[in-house]
Amino acid sequence: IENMDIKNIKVSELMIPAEKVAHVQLGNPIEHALLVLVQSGYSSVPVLDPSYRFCGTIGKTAILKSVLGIERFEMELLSQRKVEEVMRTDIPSLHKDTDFLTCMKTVINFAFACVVDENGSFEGILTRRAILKQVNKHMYL
Amino acid sequence: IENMDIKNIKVSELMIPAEKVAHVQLGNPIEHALLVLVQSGYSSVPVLDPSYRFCGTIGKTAILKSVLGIERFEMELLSQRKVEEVMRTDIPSLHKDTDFLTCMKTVINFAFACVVDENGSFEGILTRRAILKQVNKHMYL
Ligand SMILES: Nc1ncnc2c1ncn2[C@@H]1O[C@@H]2COP(=O)(O)O[C@H]3[C@@H](O)[C@H](n4cnc5c(N)ncnc54)O[C@@H]3COP(=O)(O)O[C@H]2[C@H]1O
Ligand SMILES: Nc1ncnc2c1ncn2[C@@H]1O[C@@H]2COP(=O)(O)O[C@H]3[C@@H](O)[C@H](n4cnc5c(N)ncnc54)O[C@@H]3COP(=O)(O)O[C@H]2[C@H]1O
Repeated sequence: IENMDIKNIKVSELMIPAEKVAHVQLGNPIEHALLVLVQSGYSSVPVLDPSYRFCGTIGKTAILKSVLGIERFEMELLSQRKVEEVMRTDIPSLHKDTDFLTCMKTVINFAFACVVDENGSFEGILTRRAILKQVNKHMYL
Repeated sequence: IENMDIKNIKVSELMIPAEKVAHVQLGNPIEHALLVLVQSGYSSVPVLDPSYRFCGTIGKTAILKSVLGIERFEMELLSQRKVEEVMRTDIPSLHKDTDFLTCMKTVINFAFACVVDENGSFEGILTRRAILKQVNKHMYL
């Protein structure tokens, strides 16, 4: 019976809005991205273009893999490379009106999905934690 | 009605067994831990003692934070520090017979929980992905 409520929850009610999402800009060196990731504590964050459109995501693994040499991590290369050379572009995007079940399926294989409008403008992120909190609320077992 | 099935699923059916879990050993330098994390691609993995008891978890953020100096990441310090100086010990542990609802509540705030027996011996990990796959299977909306 409680499933009827969960079916009607929308992305907009669950997402972390853009202003609260740590991100980096296209064109930033990966050195800046790594600082943002270490200081925020997040393993991966969105990459946005100058008009705040969603472009991809960047994470510590990809950054460190890109500078891992035969002998050591070549950290001097961090200032030379840009986020677009290293970012992932396979993170799913969702529209704000997407239904709950589609959202849940989306986060099975991704820790978060990006919320964008019809123009690709970044509106926020939908995290696994937000989905799990709702499922927990609605599961009376 | 389908909730009746989900209630009976046990940790043992959902967890990734110990032999498939990337981990590091107590006493390892964090340089080795960082290599394991970058090469496996995982953001955080368990730390085990020589008798395979679960001790904590170690992740890239904690490692990089520990070597972040005023000017740069001081990577030469990585070989000098041990995982126990940097690991987290607040990751929840679950027993193999724990019920599904408790498991789900546990991963609301943690990407994974460690499965241990009565002696603290490491048996595997219970991930958010495993929980979300089951919820998705059992939610016919
Ligand atoms: N500062 C903090 N305080 C309390 N708990 C924290 C935390 N940082 C991480 N966590 C916990 O660890 C989980 C995994 O974080 P991770 O950074 O790997 O993976 C995160 C990160 O890549 C991204 N993310 C979450 N919040 C973000 C934000 N405000 N800005 C940018 N990216 C964010 O979404 C992924 C999934 O987030 P989710 O919340 O489901 O799951 C988070 C959350 O439960
Ligand atoms: N090599 C890979 N292939 C395909 N997908 C991958 C992947 N590496 C990561 N992912 C995806 O990214 C999610 C977050 O991974 P993360 O490494 O931050 O966080 C992981 C990692 O810290 C740990 N973990 C998962 N599997 C592990 C393993 N075999 N050994 C050690 N730690 C593991 O549990 C956390 C949650 O894992 P979960 O599966 O729920 O969620 C994973 C999974 O959906």
